[in-house]
Amino acid sequence: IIQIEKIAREYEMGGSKIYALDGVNLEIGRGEYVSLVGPSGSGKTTLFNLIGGLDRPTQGVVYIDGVDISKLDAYELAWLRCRKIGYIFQTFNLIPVLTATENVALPTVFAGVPRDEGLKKAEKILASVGLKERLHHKPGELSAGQQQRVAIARAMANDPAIILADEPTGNLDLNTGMEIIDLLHGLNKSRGMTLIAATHDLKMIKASDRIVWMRDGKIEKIERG
Amino acid sequence: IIQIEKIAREYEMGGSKIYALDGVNLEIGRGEYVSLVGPSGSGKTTLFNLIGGLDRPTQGVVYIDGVDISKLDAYELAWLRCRKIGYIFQTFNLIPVLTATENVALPTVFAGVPRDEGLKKAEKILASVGLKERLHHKPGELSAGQQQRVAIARAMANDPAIILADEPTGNLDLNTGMEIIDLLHGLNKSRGMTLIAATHDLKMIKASDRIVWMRDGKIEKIERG
Ligand SMILES: Nc1ncnc2c1ncn2[C@@H]1O[C@H](COP(=O)(O)OP(=O)(O)OP(=O)(O)O)[C@@H](O)[C@H]1O
Ligand SMILES: Nc1ncnc2c1ncn2[C@@H]1O[C@H](COP(=O)(O)OP(=O)(O)OP(=O)(O)O)[C@@H](O)[C@H]1O
Ligand SMILES: [Mg+2]
Ligand SMILES: [Mg+2]
Repeated sequence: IIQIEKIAREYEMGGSKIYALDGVNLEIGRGEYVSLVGPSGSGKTTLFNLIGGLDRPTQGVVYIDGVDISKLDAYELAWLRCRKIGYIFQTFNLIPVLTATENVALPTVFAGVPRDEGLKKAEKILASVGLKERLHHKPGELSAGQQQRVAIARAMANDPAIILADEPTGNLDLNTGMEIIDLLHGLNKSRGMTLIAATHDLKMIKASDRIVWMRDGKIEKIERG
Repeated sequence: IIQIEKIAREYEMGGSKIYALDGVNLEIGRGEYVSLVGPSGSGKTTLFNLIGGLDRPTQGVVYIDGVDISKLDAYELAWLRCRKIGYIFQTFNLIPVLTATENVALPTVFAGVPRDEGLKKAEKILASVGLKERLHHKPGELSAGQQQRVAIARAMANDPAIILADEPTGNLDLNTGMEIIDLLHGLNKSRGMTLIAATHDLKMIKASDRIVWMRDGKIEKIERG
């Protein structure tokens, strides 16, 4: 479902070049659960931003379902980012003035789902991540791990074919982290949702089908999970 | 050095009360390394904000060096927050328009250290957290784990007597996390700096002198490390 060919992402900083990604080739099959593991700064978030169409590579091509995503028009790109892909940001990126429920329901608004139906679905997903008692809290009225779970719930709102999860358990205790891993793994197994997770969490790595090890913007090795 | 007596922190949410902390008593000795462990939402960050004088309790008293911090005037409180305590925020709270070096040097400006000396010290601390190649990057030009390490470096800038570390390894891979734990533990052992760390990271918990287990705003039990 996803093919990455010779991807590079350079940054120019005051005369010197930084290669956040430097010649990455990767293929991910439909319904696979892949872990992306590597040191801080090795290029995981950068790769996610390219797969999710939130950033453009300096070189190389990203194909989703055989289509080069740099060739999509604004409408098709929006559809990709809103309907096909669910994105769990490493820094949550919740909207501060909206409640947890409104944050989770937002993607459904863009997908044309009626408001009440979207809010009801949002409440159901928030209950499934353990936040039934925090539906009307704004992000500033939530702990970091609770905000992270709202971000996880939001990614599931449109039943996407692919979820890009960037460090989804970083702020969670072991038990809550395990619940989230079971939830995401369950969607992968029951609905055939493709799950790509950047993580340092051994529990998540163990549950995956394949592990892609990254270092300094390159893929070091790929293992069976 | 820190005494917490019958602390509570309530929030009023549309008619119902939420107890982020509900009757917490705790004493932490000078030079101790204490881990604060508990599920997401159990009150760790709230307790840090009260100890660090960034928030006021609804009930109870926080004493630092025998002084009730709610009785401090604005000048004494600023001295406490800037010189005595180093704060590693769970969400980093770096200043986006400043470089990594300027962010780390900022507390030294408030402490009256000459500018060049502060910047030089900041570069030294940034090198000690593995960011020698990222001194002039702004937060937006850094990975999340790199931003977290800038936040850790900033907390060390004024050689504080106490460091409050809120999930300092959440975004770091195992090796980088280990380096940070060794660094903080080293300051604790060599300089007698008091270290209080909220964490879900087993490596950090194991290195500590005592473990305070929290749940639903209360202390559940306290163990020797
Ligand atoms: N401004 C607020 N209004 C209402 N409730 C709040 C507010 N801030 C925090 N809370 C609630 O207080 C509880 C404690 O929050 P706190 O941030 O201290 O938890 P935590 O232990 O740090 O969690 P985490 O491990 O997820 O960071 C949470 O349930 C949270 O929803
Ligand atoms: N805008 C930018 N300008 C310059 N360098 C950048 C920029 N954004 C990212 N980088 C660099 O690119 C590298 C890869 O960053 P990326 O965020 O992808 O790492 P990561 O693997 O997600 O790390 P972490 O585990 O800490 O989240 C880092 O070394 C970072 O400093
Ligand atoms: Mg990242
Ligand atoms: Mg917290």
